[in-house]
Amino acid sequence: MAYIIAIANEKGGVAKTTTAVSLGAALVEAGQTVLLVDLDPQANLSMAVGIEPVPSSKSIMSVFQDTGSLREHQVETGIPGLDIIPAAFDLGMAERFLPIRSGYETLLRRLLRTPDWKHDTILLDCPPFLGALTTNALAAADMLIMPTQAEYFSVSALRTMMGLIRKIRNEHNPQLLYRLLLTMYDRRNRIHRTLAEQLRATFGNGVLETVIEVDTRLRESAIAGLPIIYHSPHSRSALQYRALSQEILTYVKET
Amino acid sequence: MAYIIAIANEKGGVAKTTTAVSLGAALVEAGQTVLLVDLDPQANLSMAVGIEPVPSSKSIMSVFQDTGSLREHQVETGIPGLDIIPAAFDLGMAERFLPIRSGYETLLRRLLRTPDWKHDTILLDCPPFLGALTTNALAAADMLIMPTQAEYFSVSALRTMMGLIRKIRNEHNPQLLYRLLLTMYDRRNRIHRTLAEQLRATFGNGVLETVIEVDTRLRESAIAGLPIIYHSPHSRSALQYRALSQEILTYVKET
Ligand SMILES: Nc1ncnc2c1ncn2[C@@H]1O[C@H](COP(=O)(O)OP(=O)(O)OP(=O)(O)O)[C@@H](O)[C@H]1O
Ligand SMILES: Nc1ncnc2c1ncn2[C@@H]1O[C@H](COP(=O)(O)OP(=O)(O)OP(=O)(O)O)[C@@H](O)[C@H]1O
Ligand SMILES: [Mg+2]
Ligand SMILES: [Mg+2]
Repeated sequence: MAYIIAIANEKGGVAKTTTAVSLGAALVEAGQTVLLVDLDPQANLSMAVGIEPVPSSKSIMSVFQDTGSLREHQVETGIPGLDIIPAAFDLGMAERFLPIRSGYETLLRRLLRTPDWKHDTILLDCPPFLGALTTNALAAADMLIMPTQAEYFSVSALRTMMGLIRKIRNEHNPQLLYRLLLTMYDRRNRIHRTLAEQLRATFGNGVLETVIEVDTRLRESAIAGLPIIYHSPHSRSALQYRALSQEILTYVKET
Repeated sequence: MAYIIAIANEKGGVAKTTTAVSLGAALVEAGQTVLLVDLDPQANLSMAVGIEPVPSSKSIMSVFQDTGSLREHQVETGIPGLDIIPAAFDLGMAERFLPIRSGYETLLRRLLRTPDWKHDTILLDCPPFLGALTTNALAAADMLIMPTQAEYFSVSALRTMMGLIRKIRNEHNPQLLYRLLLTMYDRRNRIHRTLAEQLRATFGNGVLETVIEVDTRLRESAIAGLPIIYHSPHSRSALQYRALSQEILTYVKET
């Protein structure tokens, strides 16, 4: 069975997508096979690997409406070992019609937790909204990674995220493990240092060791539609996302 | 009638909330009375003026369910001339139940476009999701300000935003005017300079003259729960948001 990682945070712009694509590629480089799933109507994860969003009939939307199978919507990214299920143009509509179905929260869990997926790891990129798509991702996941900026609004979003984790553990996924990932960190910034210390004091080993610092190379790699380890292999962020993949592999291997 | 400005963008973390609170305070300093409306379940705008989110019965949620009036949920911020309608804890639920009502898109427009509001300007802060709340804000607004980072994912979000603007103009609000606001701009960054030039070439005077540059004082003011012009009155971002308020007043005065 694949190890499933959801990457989610209600706070916008904290590097959810950047983490999904960068970690995915770094895990492939470490010898894993990885499936990316783009659950965000913005389709940024699809763009990050140079793929356009797809029509509804060729997407997860058709699977939600029981007219297709998830496996047939898997697409190659051009990087061997890294596949993707791209976002659909109208993925936002799922927020409205999914909740009408009873048991909608575990739709993705039932689709992904089957032995037919040959990938070692599945990464789910979520939108900055705690609706049906993010709920599905948390109900399906073995681990939730919450990218977090060491800034006030981002840190305050954690309270809501912890509430959602409790609810998902109670109702659908008791084993869900969470970890915070500090992103876009600027070690020269006093607020970043202070809030990072507070997070480590509050969450202990709930905060991943690896910290991703600010690196403009990540902006360049997004434009190029290439993961950072291929676009700028020796950049600081490429090294840090490689370190993150090693840290995550210690969890994957435990299962 | 108050002049209504929606601040929206599907892209997360582009400074929608920071713009709402900073522009609101700067307009008050320029002699206007301003009502802020927090339409984001994250309740960041409420926090930015030091106010906790409110229970559903004391919020816009009760108005959406026809059991209250918007005026009674208005709260003072402690800054004379600046009032707020705070976010409710369960504002996210509105994304699910609002669309069930026919004509739900113009609920806010009908509530705000009445002569009883004594404020000169009303600012609507939106969540990073193009659902019922953002649709309501665009249908109600005289002007839409789209904070935009000069980065790839943020610029690509504009295509979707333009599609939504066309739809809202056709169906609910033909007069809706839009303007892009460059935020978190770093003039030393080559990508920022290049993408900013491309935006001005594509959108012409659809891009506001004022540019808000990166300024860590804005992070500090968020922690203090004070708008930037009160927290750091002589900072670069305070000056830039004052310049923005002057630019916006040229539109307000035209109506
Ligand atoms: N470490 C970093 N250094 C510099 N820029 C970064 C870094 N990580 C991400 N970025 C940039 O910051 C912006 C926000 O990142 P990203 O879009 O991945 O966040 P997100 O959480 O997925 O946003 P959304 O909430 O809209 O889905 C992007 O323009 C991205 O290129
Ligand atoms: N000009 C700036 N310079 C530095 N930091 C900034 C600037 N503007 C905003 N910020 C910081 O960037 C982060 C994102 O800003 P903000 O939360 O206002 O964006 P948003 O678009 O409202 O996000 P969301 O999509 O989650 O609603 C915040 O931590 C804020 O303090
Ligand atoms: Mg994203
Ligand atoms: Mg906001």
